[in-house]
Amino acid sequence: AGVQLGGKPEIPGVRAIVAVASGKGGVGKSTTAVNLALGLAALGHKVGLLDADIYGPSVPRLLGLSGSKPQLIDGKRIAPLAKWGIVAMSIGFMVPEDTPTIWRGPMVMGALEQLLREVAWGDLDFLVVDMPPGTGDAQLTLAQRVPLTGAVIVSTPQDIALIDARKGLNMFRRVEVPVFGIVENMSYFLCPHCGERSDIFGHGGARTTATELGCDFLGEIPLHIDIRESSDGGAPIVASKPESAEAGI
Amino acid sequence: AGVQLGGKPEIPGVRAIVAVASGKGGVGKSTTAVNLALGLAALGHKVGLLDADIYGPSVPRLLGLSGSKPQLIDGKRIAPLAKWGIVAMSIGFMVPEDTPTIWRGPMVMGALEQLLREVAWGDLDFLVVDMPPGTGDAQLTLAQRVPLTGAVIVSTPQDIALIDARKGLNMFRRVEVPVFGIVENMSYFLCPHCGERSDIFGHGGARTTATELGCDFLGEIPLHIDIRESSDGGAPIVASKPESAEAGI
Ligand SMILES: Nc1ncnc2c1ncn2[C@@H]1O[C@H](COP(=O)(O)OP(=O)(O)O)[C@@H](O)[C@H]1O
Ligand SMILES: Nc1ncnc2c1ncn2[C@@H]1O[C@H](COP(=O)(O)OP(=O)(O)O)[C@@H](O)[C@H]1O
Ligand SMILES: [Zn+2]
Repeated sequence: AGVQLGGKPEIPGVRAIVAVASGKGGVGKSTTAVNLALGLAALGHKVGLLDADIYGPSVPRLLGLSGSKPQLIDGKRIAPLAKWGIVAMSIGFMVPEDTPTIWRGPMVMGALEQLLREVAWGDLDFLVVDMPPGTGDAQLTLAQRVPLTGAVIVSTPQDIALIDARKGLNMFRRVEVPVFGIVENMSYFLCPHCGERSDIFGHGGARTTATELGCDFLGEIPLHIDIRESSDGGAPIVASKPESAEAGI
Repeated sequence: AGVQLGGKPEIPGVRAIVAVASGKGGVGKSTTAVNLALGLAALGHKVGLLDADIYGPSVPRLLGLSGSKPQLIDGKRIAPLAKWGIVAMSIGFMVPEDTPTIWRGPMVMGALEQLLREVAWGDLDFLVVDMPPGTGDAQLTLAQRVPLTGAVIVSTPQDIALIDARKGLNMFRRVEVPVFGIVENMSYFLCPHCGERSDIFGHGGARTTATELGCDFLGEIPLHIDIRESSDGGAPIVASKPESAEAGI
């Protein structure tokens, strides 16, 4: 049997589990989780991706797998879906897109436990978990029940997003999950016409917050049309610099 | 007593209630709700703003009222806070910022009913309600229990945001609340250096969706540094063209 981390049974064959979290929705958490998983795979690691965002599971679309139905192996275990060199599973495959999931806490937790423990993940170096946005009960329960190795927090540069990112960081600290660091997404925009830079959502706040909270700053991802086009089109762009910084975890 | 709309008692003194909703978080729903309220007030209407976003009440910050405590009148009714020519109330004033609210559905609904019916709104032409993002149970319950005159849906131009906007529209139609139309926020970006335009999040999707779904298109709000700076700084910019289009409701 796997080593028990404070009462959270390990997942056999999975060496490290990394949560990707954010305080607020719409900061690019899922896009970053997908690119982190692909970045780690590009370095030669065996990688899985679990979409635990119960409010808006977007991994199926980001990988170009919308509407796919996972298969059962020997009637019990669930086979993850393979694409772009990783294996993936999402609560979006289990619950029809138009079913509201918000209040059904106990039911949702059951489904997430199933995704975690009943999927035939096989041997993985990393399992990246795309967490639900926010710092409420659902996130806390997940952080307590999943044997996380560490967490990456995604924020945009605005003060309001950083307030939420701090809450997320404090939540992980409360359940003794190490935080690898903060990524600043939509950090600046380089005009494709004249090359000048605009800090539409501000700039540099995440680096300052990381220093204040004593954790690493994992890099900046610019606001870029290609990131939006590729991620929404289901062919993820493995965004350059920060992914390699993160991939070095 | 006020006229009952399908079992939802009216709020005495309030002529029209407009919900501002979005499918996904981070599209600028709260910023738009605040600007709509200020836009309506600038046209001479008496306007209130109710922040019902239980997941991330941001109206206190957007109005520069963070940390304010509402006062009780004659020990029972709650006095709304007045600023920028409107009166406002937020669930953020009632629940400390760091209390997770996600699973406590019944408790939250009780608090929202209190905000709706026990606040001394006085005589208002419009009460603008900033709804929680998403199309789950909380949104549905609110749409059923609040005597809404109509709803405005905020979306960004990306396909994924529009899929959610459609869900929101369908939800309002299910509970027979008229939808005034869709606003496209972050619709394009004009480079402050060279004046050229970039459609970072795409462009025009909301107009097409509005036509397909048979509802009005209320206008485009550009991605603009001033909107972010002013709204996050607590001094809302009454964003130009579309607000007047909406304000004409
Ligand atoms: N750096 C970026 N540049 C441009 N668009 C981005 C970037 N990061 C995310 N996006 C876009 O922003 C939207 C929200 O991203 P998503 O990953 O769904 O956010 P979250 O998971 O935080 O809600 C998507 O349309 C995505 O393509
Ligand atoms: N048109 C815009 N241009 C620039 N920034 C914007 C615009 N609309 C919203 N924002 C910024 O985007 C962030 C999210 O907006 P918010 O209104 O909180 O979204 P939501 O209520 O949908 O979560 C805020 O920092 C806000 O200032
Ligand atoms: Zn330019």
